[in-house]
Amino acid sequence: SARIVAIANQKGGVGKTTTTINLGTALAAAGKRVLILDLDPQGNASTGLGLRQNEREVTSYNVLIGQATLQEAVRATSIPTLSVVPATVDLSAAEVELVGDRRRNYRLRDAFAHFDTDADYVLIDCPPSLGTLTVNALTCADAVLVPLQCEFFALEGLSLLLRTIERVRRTLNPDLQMHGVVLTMFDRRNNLSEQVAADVRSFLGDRVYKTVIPRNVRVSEAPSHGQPVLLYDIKSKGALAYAHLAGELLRREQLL
Amino acid sequence: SARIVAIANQKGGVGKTTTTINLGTALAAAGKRVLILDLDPQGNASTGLGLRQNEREVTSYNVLIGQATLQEAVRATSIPTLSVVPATVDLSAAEVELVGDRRRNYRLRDAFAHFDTDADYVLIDCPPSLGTLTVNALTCADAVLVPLQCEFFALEGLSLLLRTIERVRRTLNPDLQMHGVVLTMFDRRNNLSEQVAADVRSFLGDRVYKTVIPRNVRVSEAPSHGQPVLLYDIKSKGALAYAHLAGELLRREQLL
Ligand SMILES: Nc1ncnc2c1ncn2[C@@H]1O[C@H](COP(=O)(O)OP(=O)(O)OP(=O)(O)O)[C@@H](O)[C@H]1O
Ligand SMILES: Nc1ncnc2c1ncn2[C@@H]1O[C@H](COP(=O)(O)OP(=O)(O)OP(=O)(O)O)[C@@H](O)[C@H]1O
Ligand SMILES: [Mg+2]
Ligand SMILES: [Mg+2]
Repeated sequence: SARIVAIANQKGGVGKTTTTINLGTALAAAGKRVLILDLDPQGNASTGLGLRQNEREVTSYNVLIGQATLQEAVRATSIPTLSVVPATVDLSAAEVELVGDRRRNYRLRDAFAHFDTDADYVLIDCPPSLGTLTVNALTCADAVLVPLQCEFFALEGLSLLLRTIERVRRTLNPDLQMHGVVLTMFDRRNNLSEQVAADVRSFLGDRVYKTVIPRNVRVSEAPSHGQPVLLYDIKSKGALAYAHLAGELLRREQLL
Repeated sequence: SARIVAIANQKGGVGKTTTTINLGTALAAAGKRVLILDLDPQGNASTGLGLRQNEREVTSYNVLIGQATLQEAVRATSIPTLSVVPATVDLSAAEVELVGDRRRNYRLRDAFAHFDTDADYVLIDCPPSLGTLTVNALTCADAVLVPLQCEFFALEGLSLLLRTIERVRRTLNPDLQMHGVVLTMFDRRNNLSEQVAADVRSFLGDRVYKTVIPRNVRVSEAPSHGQPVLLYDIKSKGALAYAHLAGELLRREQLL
């Protein structure tokens, strides 16, 4: 059955959505069947894959609160082997609605338990917080991939994120593995990127992916066309980097 | 008494903390007495102003759940006319802890009602969500300033944010004014920035500040030294832009 990877980091704007969309597309291009689950009320992953608001009748919110199954929520994208469970702003109500529920952290895991899919990989795009939505993703995931912007504030939040992952592994999901940290928006022209990258590598060693995603304007232009950068501009540095990332993820999968 | 301005946007990484720290410092440099209230569990504003974790005994979390007054939480910074109410990760528990409380959205407003301060301005740094913490900030604020990164995903979230501000004005805080939108991380080299800026100005007209904050590496280096960019490198483009922003804010205040 499918390998579920949560793309998580509570720091905002570090490239979670961009990594989910483009890593997902690159894995699909490498012949894998991929499902992207949008678990952010902003719905950016759904938009970046070309889904308009009126094409999101059944969403991750409906699945989380038990109104629909994952099967009913899955939609096709323009890429044949890539599908998506979309999100809308309704999702922001889930955290408060689930407060009294003793199984609130297992909702997504329970939904996957009854989901019969031919997907090889499920990638979950998380919102910028460590609340119920992200905990649900971590509780059902096999592994966590952490996009890390090469900036000081992003580095500051890393140890909190690692402690949270450890806590979820101890209390909710003993099988949760750390897939690794991916450096994003790396800018060769500035020392800060080099410094943060060196700090993270000395702190986490091999758990940092060798593939580094450069800051590349084509990456940030692609979502306004509802396309992953691999379709928008396959020759761009950003598209190339995400293709390498998919390759490295598949190699690391064999070692886990 | 003090004018309270919430710095809010649910999109992550758009420059909320950077704007709070540097606009606050520039207002202090212009002779105003400023209090910065860190309402983000990441505690980035506290860090960017040089407060170590062990200097945050009384925090915005203690104030929000009624364990301490604002007076007890205020701390000095290295800038004489700038003080701060720090935040720690404890704050992430507040949302769930306050769920049953009928006055959960007024907690901060109630705290300010009993706070005797000589500050001219209070700036509140909000987390990347529209949950209880941001709603508390909007409920006690006189005005909202919205930092907007010149990127597609940031633009997508703007109408949701404006609807939320409108809802808070109707139901919780009828005096809440829209101070305006400040374009951040503007990069002259790429079309996307120009395009987003043009879109926002045609959509919001005068509510978009004339001052645009450029992408400037000195801005992102400053927090690693625990300093605002106005102290770290006063000659940088970033520092200059924030000084202009303070001037424009004060001019707009006279018109409101
Ligand atoms: N490699 C890159 N080069 C240039 N721009 C990038 C790159 N990666 C992401 N971006 C842009 O940076 C912004 C932040 O990225 P993104 O929205 O993917 O982050 P996020 O972590 O999902 O944010 P949030 O915390 O709000 O969910 C977006 O506008 C995106 O287009
Ligand atoms: N004008 C600028 N030029 C260059 N870098 C900037 C600029 N403004 C902010 N940054 C950097 O961009 C990143 C995001 O900014 P910041 O943390 O202030 O955003 P935020 O909206 O507060 O994020 P969050 O949603 O996580 O609270 C930070 O690493 C910051 O140093
Ligand atoms: Mg995102
Ligand atoms: Mg912030």
